[in-house]
Amino acid sequence: TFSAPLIRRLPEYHSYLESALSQGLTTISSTAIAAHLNIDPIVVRKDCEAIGAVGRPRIGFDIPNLIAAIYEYMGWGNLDELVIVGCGSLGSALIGYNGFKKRGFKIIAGFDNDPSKAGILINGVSIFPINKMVNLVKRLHVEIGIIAVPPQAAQEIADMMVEAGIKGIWNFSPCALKVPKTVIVQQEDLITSLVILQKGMKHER
Amino acid sequence: TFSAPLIRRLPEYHSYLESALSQGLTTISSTAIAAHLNIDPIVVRKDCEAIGAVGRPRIGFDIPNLIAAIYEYMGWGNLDELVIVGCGSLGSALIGYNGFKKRGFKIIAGFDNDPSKAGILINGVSIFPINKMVNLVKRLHVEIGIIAVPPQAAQEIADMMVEAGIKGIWNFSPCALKVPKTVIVQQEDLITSLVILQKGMKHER
Ligand SMILES: NC(=O)c1ccc[n+]([C@@H]2O[C@H](COP(=O)([O-])OP(=O)(O)OC[C@H]3O[C@@H](n4cnc5c(N)ncnc54)[C@H](O)[C@@H]3O)[C@@H](O)[C@H]2O)c1
Ligand SMILES: NC(=O)c1ccc[n+]([C@@H]2O[C@H](COP(=O)([O-])OP(=O)(O)OC[C@H]3O[C@@H](n4cnc5c(N)ncnc54)[C@H](O)[C@@H]3O)[C@@H](O)[C@H]2O)c1
Repeated sequence: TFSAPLIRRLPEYHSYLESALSQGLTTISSTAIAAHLNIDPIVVRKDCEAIGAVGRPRIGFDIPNLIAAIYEYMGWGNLDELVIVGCGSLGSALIGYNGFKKRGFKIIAGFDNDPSKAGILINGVSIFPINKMVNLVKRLHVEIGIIAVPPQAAQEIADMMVEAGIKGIWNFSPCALKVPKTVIVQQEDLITSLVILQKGMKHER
Repeated sequence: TFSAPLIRRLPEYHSYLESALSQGLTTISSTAIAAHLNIDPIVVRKDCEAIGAVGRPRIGFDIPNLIAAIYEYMGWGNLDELVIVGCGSLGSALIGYNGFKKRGFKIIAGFDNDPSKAGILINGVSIFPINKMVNLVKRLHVEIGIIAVPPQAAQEIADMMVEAGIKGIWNFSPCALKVPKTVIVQQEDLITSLVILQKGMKHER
């Protein structure tokens, strides 16, 4: 482990810190981290320094701050990265939309349950089978997911996204989603736009 | 002309009535219509009766009401009928979107300047070359147009739509359109939705 790059140890620190946090700990020393993960304490201290985490004597590190420093360093939780589920006509249009890239947003992966779409590229974006979604999203720490599946599949996909750690769902399916309070849903509703336009026109007449 | 069906005479009445209106007339008798269009006055009177227009003795018909009765009878100005210009990835997705049909909205024609798209069918909708748009839209009396072309072409398409008599534009191109006050624009802005979602998520953190 000593010769493995920092970037491979950080995910390990992260899962350990998450479990420490869930057990009620708020601070931790590099020595404790080293002991739990069977890593040389000097390596742990150097890693924390490398990612800009500052500990206090005898107290150690504030766990949420250390987790944030890991996120920062790994580029995780980047709100400019999105995944999309449902690569049909609307999904492909969204993947192909260059307007997103121009503003710094990037769809980094697509998922679909249609076997003929697994393994293809749409506008340079890799499409994976839906059963790979939770795992990949967890590993990539993506926080925004786009739903572009038929309405009857939308809730099931939302549940998978929540399980995968997604915190923001951009929902294009005409179906009200049930999600935990910590997850935000942006409902895209094209029909409403058209009705608003019509009403505006009737008003003009 | 006597044996031609009512439905072929009505467009003729309509253009004559429009020009009468633009000359400042507000009422007109079936006799005057008959004289101008070289049609038997009895036919004109029967036609007006057939479309539910009621005239007053010696005054004749209120022109706007007569025009409205023609619109009603012909099914013109039906706000549930739309045309779309730009049949690329977003345009095809919109044409393919069954959500519109379910709510009674119908895209009745598509237009594009890509020669390879002229004459094809997308989801049962005929695609025409863009140079046919103004004429077809005028004849069909469609009042809502969708713009799904690249932003640099959007204003030019909007101008054509206005010329064609379109009163409501649903604009998906990220480009602020200049239109007369009588035309309503519904601007669809996906980037803004994504930014709103992101802001909501940052607020949650
Ligand atoms: N097309 C549009 O312009 C438009 C506009 C507004 C809203 N919508 C909504 O967006 C959604 C998609 O519309 P579309 O026109 O692209 O439909 P579509 O049928 O072309 O695409 C749906 C895609 O989702 C995939 N899919 C279905 N169930 C899945 C599941 N359980 N897991 C993963 N993938 C799954 C399908 O294989 C398909 O590729 C619908 O809910 C529709 O109501 C579409
Ligand atoms: N794809 C999306 O999800 C998405 C989302 C939001 C906004 N938009 C906007 O919608 C528009 C279309 O996006 P797209 O991804 O479908 O692009 P696209 O390049 O796939 O499609 C554009 C279509 O417009 C046609 N066209 C270009 N100039 C024309 C002209 N003068 N007259 C008639 N047709 C013309 C092209 O031949 C092409 O078929 C763009 O303005 C884009 O910014 C797209």
